This record gives sequence, structure tokens and C-alpha cells, in this order.
Amino acid sequence: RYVVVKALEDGVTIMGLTRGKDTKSHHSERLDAGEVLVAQFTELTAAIKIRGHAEILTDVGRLVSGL
Amino acid sequence: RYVVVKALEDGVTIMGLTRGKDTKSHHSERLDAGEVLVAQFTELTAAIKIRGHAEILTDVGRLVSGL
Amino acid sequence: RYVVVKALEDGVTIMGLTRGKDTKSHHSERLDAGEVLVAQFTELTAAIKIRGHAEILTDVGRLVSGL
Amino acid sequence: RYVVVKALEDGVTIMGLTRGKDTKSHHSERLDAGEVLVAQFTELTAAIKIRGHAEILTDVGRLVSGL
Amino acid sequence: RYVVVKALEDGVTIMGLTRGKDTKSHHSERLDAGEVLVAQFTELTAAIKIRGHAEILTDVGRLVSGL
Amino acid sequence: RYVVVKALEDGVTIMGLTRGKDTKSHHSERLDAGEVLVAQFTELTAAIKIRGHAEILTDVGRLVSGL
Amino acid sequence: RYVVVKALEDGVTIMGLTRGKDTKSHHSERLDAGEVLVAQFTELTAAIKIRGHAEILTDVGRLVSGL
Amino acid sequence: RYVVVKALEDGVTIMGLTRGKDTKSHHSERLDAGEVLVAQFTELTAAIKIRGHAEILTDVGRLVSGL
Amino acid sequence: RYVVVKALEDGVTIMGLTRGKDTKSHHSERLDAGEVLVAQFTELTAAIKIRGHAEILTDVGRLVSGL
Amino acid sequence: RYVVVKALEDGVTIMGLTRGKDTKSHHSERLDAGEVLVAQFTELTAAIKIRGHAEILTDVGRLVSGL
Amino acid sequence: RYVVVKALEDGVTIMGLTRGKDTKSHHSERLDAGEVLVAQFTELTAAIKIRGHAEILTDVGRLVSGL
Ligand SMILES: N[C@@H](Cc1c[nH]c2ccccc12)C(=O)O
Ligand SMILES: N[C@@H](Cc1c[nH]c2ccccc12)C(=O)O
Ligand SMILES: N[C@@H](Cc1c[nH]c2ccccc12)C(=O)O
Ligand SMILES: N[C@@H](Cc1c[nH]c2ccccc12)C(=O)O
Ligand SMILES: N[C@@H](Cc1c[nH]c2ccccc12)C(=O)O
Ligand SMILES: N[C@@H](Cc1c[nH]c2ccccc12)C(=O)O
Ligand SMILES: N[C@@H](Cc1c[nH]c2ccccc12)C(=O)O
Ligand SMILES: N[C@@H](Cc1c[nH]c2ccccc12)C(=O)O
Ligand SMILES: N[C@@H](Cc1c[nH]c2ccccc12)C(=O)O
Ligand SMILES: N[C@@H](Cc1c[nH]c2ccccc12)C(=O)O
Ligand SMILES: N[C@@H](Cc1c[nH]c2ccccc12)C(=O)O
Repeated sequence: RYVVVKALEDGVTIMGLTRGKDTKSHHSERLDAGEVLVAQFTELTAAIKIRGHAEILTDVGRLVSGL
Repeated sequence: RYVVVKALEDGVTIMGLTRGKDTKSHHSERLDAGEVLVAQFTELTAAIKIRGHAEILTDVGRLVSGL
Repeated sequence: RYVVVKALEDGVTIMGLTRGKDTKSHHSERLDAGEVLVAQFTELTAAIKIRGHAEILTDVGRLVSGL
Repeated sequence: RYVVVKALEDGVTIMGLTRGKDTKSHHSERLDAGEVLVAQFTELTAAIKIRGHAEILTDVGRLVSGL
Repeated sequence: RYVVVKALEDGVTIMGLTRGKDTKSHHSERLDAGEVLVAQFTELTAAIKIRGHAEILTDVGRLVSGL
Repeated sequence: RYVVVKALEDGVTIMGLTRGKDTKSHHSERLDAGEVLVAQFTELTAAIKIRGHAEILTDVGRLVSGL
Repeated sequence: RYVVVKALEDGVTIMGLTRGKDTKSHHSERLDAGEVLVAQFTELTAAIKIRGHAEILTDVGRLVSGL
Repeated sequence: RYVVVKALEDGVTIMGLTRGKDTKSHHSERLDAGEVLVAQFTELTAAIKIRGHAEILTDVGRLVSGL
Repeated sequence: RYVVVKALEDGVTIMGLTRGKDTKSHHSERLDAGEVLVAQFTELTAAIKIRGHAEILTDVGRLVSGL
Repeated sequence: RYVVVKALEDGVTIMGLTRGKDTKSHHSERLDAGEVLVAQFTELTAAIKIRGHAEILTDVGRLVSGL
Repeated sequence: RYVVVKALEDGVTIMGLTRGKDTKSHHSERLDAGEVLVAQFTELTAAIKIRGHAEILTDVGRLVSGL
């Protein structure tokens, strides 16, 4: 299962949060306006946090992050 | 399976509650207005509690938390 | 599989009832107005009881508990 | 798989009937008006009997018990 | 997989018929008017026979038994 | 997987035919008008034959047997 | 997976053809007008041939055999 | 998975082609007008060829062979 | 999973291309006008090439090959 | 899972790109106008690149490549 | 599961990001205008980043990257 994120501005960040006893960011991917990331949930990534103005597509719906 | 939470105000909290004999919060993720968290159910997380004004998307429907 | 509960008043309680020979409450989560709990069925939890005025979303439909 | 029962009066009873050679009630959960029980089928519970006036939601349809 | 039976009169009977070389009734559950039974197919139960006036919900459709 | 049969007259018969090298009837269930049988396919039963006037519900459609 | 056959005349035949290196009829079931056979594919039966005037329901559609 | 073939003329042929390094016909079933064959894909049969005027139903659509 | 090919002219060819390090044609089936081939993907066949004027039905849509 | 490609001009190329540490083309299939290739993803092929004017059908939608 | 990318300009890049403790690009595929890449998620590729003006089709929706 994955989510799709399209940056609607520069400097959107997509953080992968770790699976297991700790919940910390193991990676932060930066997207500039128009760039798209398609990111899976994995053995390592159990939560995904998005900051910035972006269009987000998921199995449970579509939404826009940021202000 | 995951849920999607978009904060509609600052200081929204998403708590992961433990799986097994205990039910306690193992992590509390803070979101500020516009930030989005996509969070799975895992070996560790068997329930998720959301406080604050947020849009929540799940397999069984969409709703808005807070007042 | 999980259920989603949004408290429509203070002091809504969501009890997890044990799986197996006994049926007793192993945990009671309190929600205040506007708070949301997304709770799975687990090795421990085979039934969930909700008291108080709340919106409940499940795979088999949506309903409102309480009076 | 589970069923959802919302009591529409006080004293609704939901009995779990045993799986296997015997069919007897291993537990009877009482619900008062407005209370909701979400109950799974389990290793122990192979049939569920509902007495009293209640709204029942299942995978195969919705119905109202009692008179 | 299960079927849902709501008695529309007193004395509705739901018989579980055995799986395997024999086909005999291992249990007969009586329902009075308004009572509901949600009954699974199991290791023991390979056929279910309903006598009396009842509403029956299944995966393959809904029907009314009796006259 | 199962089929649902509702007798529309007395003396409807539902025969279970054996799985394997032989195809013979291992059981014949009689239904009188209004009675319902919900019958699975099993290790023993690989075909089901219905005689008499009955309403039959299956995964692949509904039909009426008899004349 | 199964097919449903309802005879629309007397003497409809449903032949089970063998699975494996040979393709021969291992059984021929006769149906008279109005009788219904619900027949699975099995370890033994890899093809089913229908002669005579009959209504046939399958996962891939409904049709009428015969003239 | 299976296909359904109804002959619309006499002498329709349904050939099973072998699975594996060779592709040759292991069986050719003849159907006369109105006869129906419901034929699975099997360990032996990896392709099915139909000659003659026939109605063919499959998971991916319905078509008519022949001229 | 299979594809269905109906030749709309004589001499349509359906080539099975090998699975694995090589990609070569292991078999070429010729169809004349009106003939139908229902061909699976297999341990041997990982791609299928169609030349000539034909109607092709697949899980992902229907199309016509040739000119 | 497979994709369907129909060449709309001569000299359309479909390249299979390798699975694993390297991403290189292991095979390039040429299609002339009207020819169709139905190509699976396999142990060897983890990405497919199409050059030229072609109609492409996939599980996630239909599109036209080339100019 | 795969995504489909059609370049709407020259020099579109599709980067495969590694699965596991590191998140780095293991391959960058360049597409010129009109070219299409159908790319799976694999043991190696857990996220896919797209730069440039392209049409992207996925299970969770269709979107256009770039400006
Ligand atoms: N480390 C946590 C990450 C997580 C997933 N879902 C969550 C919901 C809330 C808080 C944390 C989480 C886990 O493995 O479960
Ligand atoms: N520790 C509990 C968490 C939980 C899941 N669902 C619940 C419903 C009610 C109360 C607690 C829970 C469990 O593993 O089951
Ligand atoms: N301990 C019971 C809990 C339960 C599940 N479903 C029920 C229905 C009715 C009564 C009790 C139950 C069990 O494991 O089965
Ligand atoms: N003990 C029975 C309970 C049961 C399930 N479905 C039924 C239908 C009818 C009567 C009894 C039952 C069993 O395990 O099968
Ligand atoms: N003992 C039978 C019960 C049964 C199931 N389906 C049937 C249909 C017809 C007659 C009997 C049956 C069996 O295990 O198969
Ligand atoms: N004994 C047969 C019963 C059967 C199933 N489907 C059939 C179709 C036709 C004739 C017989 C059958 C078998 O196991 O396969
Ligand atoms: N014996 C053949 C029966 C069969 C199944 N599907 C067919 C299609 C055509 C001809 C024969 C068959 C087999 O096991 O495969
Ligand atoms: N013997 C071939 C049969 C076949 C299946 N699909 C095909 C497509 C084209 C040509 C031959 C085939 C195989 O096992 O794969
Ligand atoms: N031998 C190749 C056949 C193939 C399948 N899909 C393809 C796409 C493009 C080129 C070749 C192929 C393989 O096993 O993968
Ligand atoms: N060798 C790569 C091929 C690949 C699949 N999906 C991709 C997306 C982008 C770049 C390369 C790829 C792999 O196995 O994963
Ligand atoms: N290496 C990361 C790649 C990744 C997948 N999903 C992500 C979401 C955010 C950041 C990184 C990722 C992983 O295996 O999980």
C-alpha cells in the first residue's frame, strides 16, 4: 500500500516514521513544486507525515495538506 | 490498514495505544494546522486516539474530530 | 478490522471485552466531546461496548449510541 | 466478522452460544437503552442470540429485533 | 459465513445439521417472536433448517420462511 | 459456499450427491411448505439436486424449481 | 465454483467429464422438467456437458441450452 | 476458472491445448446445436480453441465464434 | 489469467513468448476467420503477441488488432 | 499482472527492464502497426518502457504513448 | 503494484528510492516526450519520485506532475 504526494509549493517534506518501539523520522524527502513522490508503507515505515502545501492521494481518500 | 489525519488547528495530537494486556499511549504525535499524518495499525499500535480539530479519513468513513 | 468512535458528549466510555472463556472488560477508554478513538479487534479484544452519546462508524454501517 | 447491536430499550441481552458439540450460552451481555455492543464471532462464539428491542447491523443486512 | 434469522412468531426452530457421513440435527434453537439468531456454519454445522414464520438474511439473499 | 432452498409445497426433496468416484445420494432432506434449508457444499457433498416446487437462492442467481 | 442447471424438459442430461489425461464421462445425471442440479467442479470433474433444454446459471453468465 | 460454450450449429469443436513445452490438442469435444460445455483450465489444459458457430461466455466478456 | 482472441480474418497468429532470461516464441497458433483461442499465461508463456485482424478481450479491456 | 500494447505505427518498441540491483533492458520487442503485445511483469521484468505511438491498457487506466 | 508515467515533455526523470534503512536513488530513468514507463514496487524500490511534466496513473488516482 502506498500514498501519492504532489508538492504544490517548494520545500514540501515527507517524513517516514519508524515501525516498532520508537517513533522517529528515519528519512525526510523534500519535494519542490510539481514533484511527485509515491511512497509505500514498509518494514521500516509505519507512519508518514507531510508538511507543506501538497495534494495527497490515498486508498481512503484525497486531501490537500498545508494552508 | 491506516488512517489519515489532517490537523485543522495547531496542537492536534494522535496517540498510538499499545496492543496486548496493557492499553497505554506509546507515542503522541503533534500536528500543527495543515499537517497530515498517515498512520498504520501495527504490531505495537492497536488503537489510535485523536484530540483536537482534525479531518480523519478511514476505510469505514470520514469524520471531523474536535469542536 | 476496526471501529471508529467519536464522542458527542464528555465521558463516553469504550470498553474492550476479552477474547476466550471469560468475557470481562480489560480496558475502558474515556473520550470527551469531539475526541475520536479508532480501535481494532485484537488477540485480546473480541467485543467492544460503547456507553454514552457517540457517532460510531463500522464496516457494517454507521450509527449513533446514547440518547 | 462481527455484528453491531444497539439497544433501543433497557435490558436487551446478547448471548454468545458455544462452538462445538454443545450449544449453550457462555455469556450474556446486558445493554441498556442507547448502549452499543460490537461483537465478533470467535473460537468460543459460533452463534449469537439477541433478545429485546434492538437495532442490529450485520454483513448480510440490518434489522430490528423485539416488538 | 453466517445466516441471520428473526422470528416473526413464537416457536420458530433453527436446527443445525451435522457435517460428515451423517446428516442429523445436533441442536435445535427455539426463537420466540422478535428474537434474533445469528448462526455460523462451523466444523459441526454444514446445513441449517428453519421451521416457522421468520425473516432470514443470507449472503445470497433475503427471504421469509413459513406461511 | 451454500445454497438456500425454500419449499413452496410439501414434500420438496434436497439430495446431497457424493464427492469422488461415485455420484450417489448420501442424504435426502424433505421440506414441507414454507420450510427453509441452507445447505453448504462439503467434503461429502459435491452436487445438490432439488425436486419439487421451491425457491432457490445461489451465488449465481435465483430460480424456482418444479412446475 | 459450481453451475446451476434447471431442466425445462424431461430427460436433460448433465455429464461430468474427468480431469487429467483422459476426458471421458464419469457420471451422467438425468433431470426431468423442473428439477434443479447445483454441481461443483471437483478433483474428478473438470468439464460439464449439458444436453437438452435447460436454464443454466454460471459465474460468467446465464444461458439456455437446447432448442 | 472456466469458459462456457453453447453450440449454435452442429459439429462445433472445443479443443484443449496442452500446458508445458508442447502445445498440442489432447482432446476435442464435439457439440451439436444447443449443447453446452462448461470447461475449466486445468493442469493439463492451458489454452482452449473453439471452431464453429458458438456463443462463448468468459470472465473477460462474451462473444460469438464462427461466421 | 487468460486472454480471448477471435480471428476476424484468416491467418491470424498468436505467439507465446517464453518466460525467463530469453524472450523467444515457443509456439505460434494460427486462427482462421471466426475461430477463437482462449489462452492463459503459464510457467512457459509470459507474453503473448497477436498479428492479424482480431478481436481481443482481456481483464484490462477489449481491443481490435490489425488494420 | 500484465499490460496490453497495440502499436499505432510501425517500429513501436516495448523494453523489459530487469528486476534487482541493475535496471537495464533485457529484451526489446518491436511491434508494427496493428500488432498487439500482452506482457506480464515477471521474475525478470520489473518495469516496462514503451517508445512510439501506441495504445496502452493497464489495470490503472488506458493511455496513448507517442506523439 | 505499479505506477504508469507518460512524459509530457523531454527529460522527465523517474527515480527508484531504495527499500530499507537507507533511502537513496538506485536508478533514474529518463523519459522523453510521449514515452511511457510502467514501473513496479519491488524488493529494491519502496518509493518512486517523478520530476518533470508527466501524466501519472496509480491505483489511488491519476495526476499530472510538473508545472
Ligand atoms: N512506531 C509506531 C509508529 C506508528 C504507527 N501508527 C501510529 C499511530 C500513532 C502513533 C504512532 C504510530 C508503530 O510501529 O506502531
Ligand atoms: N491493548 C488493547 C488495545 C485495544 C484495541 N482495541 C480496543 C478496544 C477497547 C479497548 C482497548 C482496545 C488490545 O490489544 O486489544
Ligand atoms: N469472550 C467472548 C467475547 C465475545 C465475542 N463475541 C461475543 C458475543 C456474545 C457474548 C460474548 C462474546 C469470546 O471470545 O467469544
Ligand atoms: N455449537 C454449534 C453452534 C451453532 C452454530 N451454528 C448453528 C446453527 C444451528 C444450531 C447451532 C449452531 C456449532 O458449533 O456449530
Ligand atoms: N452431512 C452433510 C450435510 C449436508 C450439507 N449440504 C447438504 C446438502 C444436501 C444434503 C445434506 C447436506 C455434509 O456434510 O455434506
Ligand atoms: N462425484 C462427482 C459429483 C459431481 C460434481 N459435479 C458434477 C457434475 C456432473 C456430474 C457429477 C458431478 C464429483 O465429485 O465430481
Ligand atoms: N481432461 C481434461 C478436461 C478438460 C478441461 N477443460 C477442457 C477443455 C477442452 C477439452 C478438455 C478439457 C483436463 O483435465 O483438462
Ligand atoms: N503449452 C503452452 C500453451 C499456451 C498457453 N498460452 C499460450 C499462448 C500462446 C501460445 C501457446 C500458449 C503453455 O503452457 O504455455
Ligand atoms: N522473458 C521475458 C518475457 C517478458 C514478459 N514481459 C515482458 C515485457 C517486455 C519484454 C519482455 C517481456 C520475461 O520472462 O520477463
Ligand atoms: N531494477 C529495478 C527496476 C525498477 C522497478 N521499479 C522502478 C522504479 C524506478 C526505477 C527503477 C525501477 C527494481 O527491481 O526495482
Ligand atoms: N527506505 C524507505 C523508503 C520509504 C518508503 N516509504 C517512505 C516514506 C517516507 C520516507 C521514506 C520512505 C523504506 O524502506 O521505508
